Amino acid sequence: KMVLVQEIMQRRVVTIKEDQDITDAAKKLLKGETNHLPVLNEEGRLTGVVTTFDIAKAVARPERKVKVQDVMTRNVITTLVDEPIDIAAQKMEHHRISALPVVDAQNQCIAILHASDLGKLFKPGGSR
Amino acid sequence: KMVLVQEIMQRRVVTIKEDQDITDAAKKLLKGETNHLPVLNEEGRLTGVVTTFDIAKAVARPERKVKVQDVMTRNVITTLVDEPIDIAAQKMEHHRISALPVVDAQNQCIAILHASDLGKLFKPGGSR
Ligand SMILES: C[S@@+](CC[C@H](N)C(=O)[O-])C[C@H]1O[C@@H](n2cnc3c(N)ncnc32)[C@H](O)[C@@H]1O
Ligand SMILES: C[S@@+](CC[C@H](N)C(=O)[O-])C[C@H]1O[C@@H](n2cnc3c(N)ncnc32)[C@H](O)[C@@H]1O
Repeated sequence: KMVLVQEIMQRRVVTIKEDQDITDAAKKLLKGETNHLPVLNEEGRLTGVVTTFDIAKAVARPERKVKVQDVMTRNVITTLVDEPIDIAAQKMEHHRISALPVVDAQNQCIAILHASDLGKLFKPGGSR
Repeated sequence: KMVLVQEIMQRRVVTIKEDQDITDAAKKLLKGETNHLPVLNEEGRLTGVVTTFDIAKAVARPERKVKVQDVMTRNVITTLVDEPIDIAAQKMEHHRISALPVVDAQNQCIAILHASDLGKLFKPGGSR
């Protein structure tokens, strides 16, 4: 029986709005002990993702961008609660990314799957 | 037959010296399209790891630290080429980290294993 995303995803998701500052994003990433923040628009729909990689990009480039919407990735690769975990894992490896926001039918972000959560598959009785 | 770390690790590792600047680290992370840089001392031994998470930490905190050695993590969780992949995967999940430097008997960094590389395990004929 194939394990589904919902069995190892994390339902506690820290998100951010696209018009917030990059320093707000950095603080949320630290507090959430995570590298990934799904970005929501005014209606709460997923419009992008901003990661510690994007914060590092803002640090490395001299024209200090200030808003999340200036550095976020808009074309988000996502997953669904009932997607088999092997498909989700291959998506992350193929795109060289380490997390997928989990969305519902209305494109609202309801959870997040980190590549490091894949370790749960290997625990005795792990993902159940 | 259990898959070993050496079958899915990445032998191309970008590293940095502990006395370099944080902006050098940010530039190397971007160029290497990675979130993790093993940190080496003068003799080329692994002395820490600096990630995009640590760069974000430097951005979020007002006392702008400047050197890699000021923000890096010194107690590095590592793996070996012949460690079974399930052990390595569980280490990453347990410590909530998404990469492990692969070291040899002299504690030199010879490769890196990313949590997102675990996707190779699920490809038809993937890890071979
Ligand atoms: C291509 S990855 C490279 C760094 C590293 N390999 C990693 O796993 O994050 C970094 C970029 O991917 C983007 N990214 C991360 N997760 C994403 C996702 N689920 N969908 C689209 N882009 C994503 C980030 O916004 C960032 O600009
Ligand atoms: C605890 S993680 C939290 C963020 C996110 N969960 C992740 O996977 O990176 C961030 C911290 O872990 C540290 N770190 C990353 N890889 C590490 C490793 N292999 N050994 C020790 N510390 C590591 C980084 O230096 C950073 O300060």
